[in-house]
Amino acid sequence: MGKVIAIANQKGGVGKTTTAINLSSCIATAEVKVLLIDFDAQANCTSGMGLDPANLKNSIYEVITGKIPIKETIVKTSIKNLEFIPSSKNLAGATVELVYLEDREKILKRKIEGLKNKYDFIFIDCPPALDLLTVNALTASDSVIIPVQCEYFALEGLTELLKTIERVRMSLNRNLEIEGVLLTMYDDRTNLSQQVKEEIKHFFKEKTYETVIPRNVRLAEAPSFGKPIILYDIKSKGASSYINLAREILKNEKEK
Amino acid sequence: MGKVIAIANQKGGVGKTTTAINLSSCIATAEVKVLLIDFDAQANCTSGMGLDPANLKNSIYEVITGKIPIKETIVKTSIKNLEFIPSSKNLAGATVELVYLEDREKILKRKIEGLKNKYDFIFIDCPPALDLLTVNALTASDSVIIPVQCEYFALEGLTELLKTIERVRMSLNRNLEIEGVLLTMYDDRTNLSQQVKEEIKHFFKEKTYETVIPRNVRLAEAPSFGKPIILYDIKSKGASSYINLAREILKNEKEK
Ligand SMILES: Nc1ncnc2c1ncn2[C@@H]1O[C@H](COP(=O)(O)OP(=O)(O)OP(=O)(O)O)[C@@H](O)[C@H]1O
Ligand SMILES: Nc1ncnc2c1ncn2[C@@H]1O[C@H](COP(=O)(O)OP(=O)(O)OP(=O)(O)O)[C@@H](O)[C@H]1O
Ligand SMILES: [Mg+2]
Ligand SMILES: [Mg+2]
Repeated sequence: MGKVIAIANQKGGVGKTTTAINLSSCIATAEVKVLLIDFDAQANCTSGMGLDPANLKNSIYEVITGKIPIKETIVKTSIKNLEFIPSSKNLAGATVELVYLEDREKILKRKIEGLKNKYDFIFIDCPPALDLLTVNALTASDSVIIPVQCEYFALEGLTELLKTIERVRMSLNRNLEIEGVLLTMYDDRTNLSQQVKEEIKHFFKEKTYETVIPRNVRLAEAPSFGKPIILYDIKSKGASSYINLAREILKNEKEK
Repeated sequence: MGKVIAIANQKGGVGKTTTAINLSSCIATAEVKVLLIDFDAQANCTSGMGLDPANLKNSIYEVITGKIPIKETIVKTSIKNLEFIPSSKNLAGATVELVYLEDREKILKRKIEGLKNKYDFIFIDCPPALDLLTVNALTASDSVIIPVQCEYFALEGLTELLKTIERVRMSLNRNLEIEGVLLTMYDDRTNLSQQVKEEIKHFFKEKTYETVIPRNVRLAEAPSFGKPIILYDIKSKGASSYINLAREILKNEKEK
């Protein structure tokens, strides 16, 4: 059914990559075909999936600069129904390289069009910026998942993100919706986490996922082994929370 | 003595802004004149200092696009010897606006030249990117403090950051040095924090600050009140760690 979902938030370190890797792996274990695209020049998603970004010649950068067809960049992963397109640090130059192309916001959309009938879900991990790359991801997507770290600066950044989503909806992608808002790194011992959670629920109401991702060191350890959490430590709270999130999203999908 | 120090790391959420606000405030309490510049379009430093970025017309953006002189943007703060130049979200457009100017990497350097005799330290908070803004900050600086969150992705990003520092040193700023590497959000209950600390000490040796900033929720709460930690909760571990860091840096400065 080819649903494209961007995982976006311009605030740094809120759990975009951790969500991209772990949500896509959990959804793939539900016998659903998933593609994960690393769209950040820092390529954390790529190393978190066990690849070495330094030595990659077939990445999403070569695709959006027209050097190779997208199909040549897709790799299998250690999870049966999950395939992956890596990034490379060269992507950092793309914002400047592409800024004069006509329809420069629609490049990614055009490139993934031909893949949508091959996958049930395509997830896109975005960089901490509201730049041309993130706008490409939002233009290419049916919806966006917004991870929000349970702290003040992450809350504050939402205004700009929502304005950007609105602008993309107005002029580039009429169908763009918010898939959901995901509270991450929730620390149930602090009032701050509780306050941010209440503020998010108050503003986003039912768009706020029931599932809240707790702070769990296993989630921070897994990428150093190049593994999603379900292969690194399936018994951890980190694993069960992303499994629950996958269930919640698949259930939302059925009910539509 | 006008020492300019950039606080940089392209990895998101590693504590650049928290360090910028709190280190500059602690240094200012040592009867030393300090200027803090917010150089990130997300303007977390600006709101963490109690200002509202949405309503600012005199920001560093207007300075680097030549609209107003830098002296018109400097504001006093609740800390006696600390002055501040705010950012605004318009800075997001600067990377594209300035990309065709000659000496585009040296704009910030030229703009702050006239301020160096007015302050002992000038700190620059950088965005989570190795883009034209961060390169401007590195070109304008005598040295750079690198906050490193005690987790895998932050460690991995150091290679690219060090290459960028080297490139700036080679072609734009021969004097650029690493002031120090600061371990942040250290969680002494986890092996991961300990492993990252050992790796950093092994690689950076004496450039690694003795002071390690622990994970302390007070540091995350303070910005929601627009206050540096020493005005929000001076008894907290967050406050004492940044006070110790300020002492360490001032002592290093005396010994040079
Ligand atoms: N629930 C969690 N518990 C503990 N650590 C976490 C959790 N989620 C993410 N982390 C860790 O926090 C750091 C930031 O997470 P992550 O890199 O996923 O955020 P990001 O939004 O992708 O960052 P960036 O903006 O730099 O792309 C990483 O070191 C990650 O391993
Ligand atoms: N030592 C600490 N203990 C607890 N929370 C912290 C600590 N340092 C920073 N934080 C919180 O962690 C989050 C990330 O920190 P901060 O915004 O300073 O990082 P940053 O590197 O400036 O991020 P960005 O890349 O988005 O600019 C913030 O919510 C901040 O309040
Ligand atoms: Mg990321
Ligand atoms: Mg910051």
